[in-house]
Amino acid sequence: VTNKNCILRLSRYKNALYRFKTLGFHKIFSDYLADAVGVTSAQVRKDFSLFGISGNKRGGYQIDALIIKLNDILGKNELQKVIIAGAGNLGSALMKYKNFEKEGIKIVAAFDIDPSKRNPKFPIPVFALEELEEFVKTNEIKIGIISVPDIAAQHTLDIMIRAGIKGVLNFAPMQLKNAGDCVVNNVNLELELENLIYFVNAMQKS
Amino acid sequence: VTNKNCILRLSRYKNALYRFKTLGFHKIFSDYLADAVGVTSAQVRKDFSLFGISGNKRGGYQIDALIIKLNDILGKNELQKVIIAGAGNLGSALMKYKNFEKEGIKIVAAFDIDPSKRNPKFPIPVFALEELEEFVKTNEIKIGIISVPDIAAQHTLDIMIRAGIKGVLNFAPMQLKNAGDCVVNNVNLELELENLIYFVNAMQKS
Ligand SMILES: NC(=O)c1ccc[n+]([C@@H]2O[C@H](COP(=O)([O-])OP(=O)(O)OC[C@H]3O[C@@H](n4cnc5c(N)ncnc54)[C@H](O)[C@@H]3O)[C@@H](O)[C@H]2O)c1
Ligand SMILES: NC(=O)c1ccc[n+]([C@@H]2O[C@H](COP(=O)([O-])OP(=O)(O)OC[C@H]3O[C@@H](n4cnc5c(N)ncnc54)[C@H](O)[C@@H]3O)[C@@H](O)[C@H]2O)c1
Repeated sequence: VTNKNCILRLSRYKNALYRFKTLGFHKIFSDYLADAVGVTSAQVRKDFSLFGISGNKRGGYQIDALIIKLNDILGKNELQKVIIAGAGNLGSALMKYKNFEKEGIKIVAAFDIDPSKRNPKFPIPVFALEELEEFVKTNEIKIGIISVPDIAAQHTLDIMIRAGIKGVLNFAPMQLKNAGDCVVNNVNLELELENLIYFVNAMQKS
Repeated sequence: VTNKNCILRLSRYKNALYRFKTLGFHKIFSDYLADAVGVTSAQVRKDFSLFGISGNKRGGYQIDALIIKLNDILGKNELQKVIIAGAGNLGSALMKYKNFEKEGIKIVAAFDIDPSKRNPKFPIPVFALEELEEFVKTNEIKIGIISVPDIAAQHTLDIMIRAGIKGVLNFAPMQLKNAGDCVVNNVNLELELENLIYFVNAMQKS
């Protein structure tokens, strides 16, 4: 499956199933799951059939079995080691976030050009940018996060790709030119707010 | 226009136009703009025609005129006042971000239940949650950001809607039930990483 939105929905189904489980549910119908995620029950069934997941018309889906299946598809059974470039305001908020580890995502090192940010030990070590390539190769890291200023973002991506990084989450508010087979997902918080403002204004006017 | 992706593209065109301007360009063809944003030139022309923007086949588009038009459509000409609930790691990174103001977005106050976070003055004042409703009504704030823990997110949204907030950017990793005519955009950083991991693993396997 190559559709990003479909995979995002699988993650949402998984998170909703955990919440139903804490509420004491053992089985679930696609309508309940659809409501919890904000899609139609037909969409739930369509997504599941793409991955060979079927329920029983009368009893619905077994929650435990579904969680195991979704965790397998999403690669949650292995710990994913991640590095981050830029240990500034946003980078350090991401480094302090405890829920990533519960999701099997562990930021193992950060890299920054500012010597005052370097720190070999404190929960996550912060190294010099020059050490990124060796660290990624030695520890076989596949995922990187970019939280450097926009002017440094393209250069940082090039370093990550050369080091062997295969997937990057980019927070710098610009479109990066991607060489080779590295997947780049962008989160642009300025655009998210601008987009929200447009729709609020459009609604006020109509 | 009600398509979120179309408005996101308008923001991207605007940002790319500013970059071309700093490089000394005065006019631009749709192909260059398309390349810079990572879409086709047909998409650029289609988006522009939706908003009555036309270029001249031989000379392309006047960059200054385009910027003025896009800023008008995106509501950039007025300062947008924003409040934020939750002044923790993520909330404080957003509060410190200087580029929002360059984009005409100003976080004017934060609200938190933790008394140790309260601060009436420091660049952005942090008030008690109980003061949110009165602050939003007195200052006619339309936009809110939610960066509280997920268990408190729904309650926070309800308070914002009652206060008169019309658009919310939600960072809590859960689907919020929205009453009334408030627009809620979600940014779920856990899902973004999970999504990236899926595609990196899928590529490694194939
Ligand atoms: N903070 C936010 O809320 C926010 C919001 C929207 C977008 N962003 C984007 O996220 C990125 C990070 O923002 P921030 O607020 O954390 O900025 P920041 O200035 O606080 O942090 C940037 C860090 O990157 C380091 N750095 C600079 N050049 C580098 C390089 N070549 N290699 C490695 N490290 C380098 C700096 O030393 C600094 O520690 C920026 O691109 C910004 O536009 C942040
Ligand atoms: N930090 C990250 O990188 C990151 C990543 C992914 C998701 N998130 C999400 O963003 C949100 C904020 O994360 P964080 O890391 O800043 O957490 P945090 O614990 O550092 O901050 C949360 C803040 O919210 C305050 N708070 C708690 N309940 C509140 C309420 N009812 N009303 C107002 N304030 C309240 C707390 O006092 C605290 O200051 C969470 O939902 C989290 O899941 C954060």
